[in-house]
Amino acid sequence: QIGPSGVTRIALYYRVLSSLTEEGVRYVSSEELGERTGNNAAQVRKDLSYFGNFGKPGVGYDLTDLQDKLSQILRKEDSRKMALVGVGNLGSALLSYDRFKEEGFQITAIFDNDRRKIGCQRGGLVIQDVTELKPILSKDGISIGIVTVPSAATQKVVDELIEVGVRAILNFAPSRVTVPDFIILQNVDLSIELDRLSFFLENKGSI
Amino acid sequence: QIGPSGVTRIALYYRVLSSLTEEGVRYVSSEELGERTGNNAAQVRKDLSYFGNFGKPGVGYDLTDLQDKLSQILRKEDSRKMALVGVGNLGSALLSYDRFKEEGFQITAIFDNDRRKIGCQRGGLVIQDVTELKPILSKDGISIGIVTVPSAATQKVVDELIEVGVRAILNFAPSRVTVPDFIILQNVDLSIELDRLSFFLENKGSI
Ligand SMILES: NC(=O)c1ccc[n+]([C@@H]2O[C@H](COP(=O)([O-])OP(=O)(O)OC[C@H]3O[C@@H](n4cnc5c(N)ncnc54)[C@H](O)[C@@H]3O)[C@@H](O)[C@H]2O)c1
Ligand SMILES: NC(=O)c1ccc[n+]([C@@H]2O[C@H](COP(=O)([O-])OP(=O)(O)OC[C@H]3O[C@@H](n4cnc5c(N)ncnc54)[C@H](O)[C@@H]3O)[C@@H](O)[C@H]2O)c1
Repeated sequence: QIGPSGVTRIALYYRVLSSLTEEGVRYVSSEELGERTGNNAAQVRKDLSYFGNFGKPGVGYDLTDLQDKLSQILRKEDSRKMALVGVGNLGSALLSYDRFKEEGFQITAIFDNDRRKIGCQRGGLVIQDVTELKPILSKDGISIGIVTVPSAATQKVVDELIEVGVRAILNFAPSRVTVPDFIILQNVDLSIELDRLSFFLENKGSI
Repeated sequence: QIGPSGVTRIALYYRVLSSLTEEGVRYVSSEELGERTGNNAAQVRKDLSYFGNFGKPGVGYDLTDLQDKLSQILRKEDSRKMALVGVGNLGSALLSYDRFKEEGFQITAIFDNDRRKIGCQRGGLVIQDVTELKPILSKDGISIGIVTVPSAATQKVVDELIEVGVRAILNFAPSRVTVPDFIILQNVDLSIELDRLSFFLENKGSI
């Protein structure tokens, strides 16, 4: 059971490998992968051992080989279509963030309830009326819903996404959302990043 | 050495305890804390044991007691002042996100280089000219800098924040930034959240 922290680390290792390839590196050690992601070498080896025996003792990991393995684990060859609901400040920033597409995640439908925004273009897409969400999405085969609406609107938006077949929800609104067991719900709270940052700021050297 | 993943989990446990207090709960088990954060009970016990012996076997953890302990670990009684540079879509969304202040992090100065924005109000603060960053910040005692500018501008903004005494940087721009050893630099990449979400979507039941 690798757990959410482990998958996050695998995704971080994968990005380090991509930038090392650009630098023309052939081998990488668990120490190097650890250093670049803030983990220790033993943690790196343990994470990778969930998925098989990769490295050679003393030599480290063959970069291309490890990159292929992690790409398979993260299914990077798949491209996933996403719907985004709530085209405000946060929604707009996510729409224009190039990394999503580079990593295989494409926003293909965007919705809002603001009369002044519906019909406008953002990030190459037309903002559609959230009341039309169900007829529009039931044809599209979208697997992920990104929710960037105010807290009060969150539960209803999530329910509608589930009704049209979305099975994974990335929720940014700071409100408790309930979903059936078969749904993968992930809440993002960037204040957690600040807790972590300040913990290491205040415990520098003693960790 | 607790490591970044461990601190992230401690911050998640702390938030679960806050919502359980609202529900009037007196004791909480490592199973319950694990379930609500997507980790297993053994991981919860291991994380907490870094900081001392809390819980009684069979009874679980006294909620108020554990909350106090985690609040001390995360230094929740401290209030930290932050500067934010780049008041665009993402910067504006972070400015109006109430959770930051609730968790003890307050943005007290905001900067941009767009003539049309300088002098305007956002989130109760006046947008200041980034060319004035050094004289303005050297008086304020700000410990954290949030960087939400385009990639090309990132390194220069980070260098200036360090020059005025900022020691921890939360960088959102997708570019490699170099900082001296005594600086805590944390890069945020929300595509990592999508990797994690889709991993559990595709591996449901088999984990
Ligand atoms: N998780 C985090 O770290 C984090 C950070 C910043 C903001 N947020 C949260 O993200 C959300 C969006 O923040 P923002 O700054 O972009 O706010 P915003 O007000 O700029 O954007 C909200 C958008 O949602 C639309 N909307 C409102 N109700 C709707 C509905 N029922 N259906 C469809 N669209 C609807 C609005 O018209 C607006 O365009 C908020 O809940 C905020 O608290 C979270
Ligand atoms: N890490 C993530 O998950 C994530 C998600 C979304 C966006 N982003 C990144 O965040 C950054 C901001 O995104 P956005 O959508 O808010 O862009 P935006 O264009 O809306 O905002 C950028 C702001 O920075 C200002 N700016 C530009 N150069 C500056 C400088 N030298 N000094 C001060 N201010 C300057 C601009 O005037 C603008 O207000 C981008 O780098 C983007 O790639 C990251």
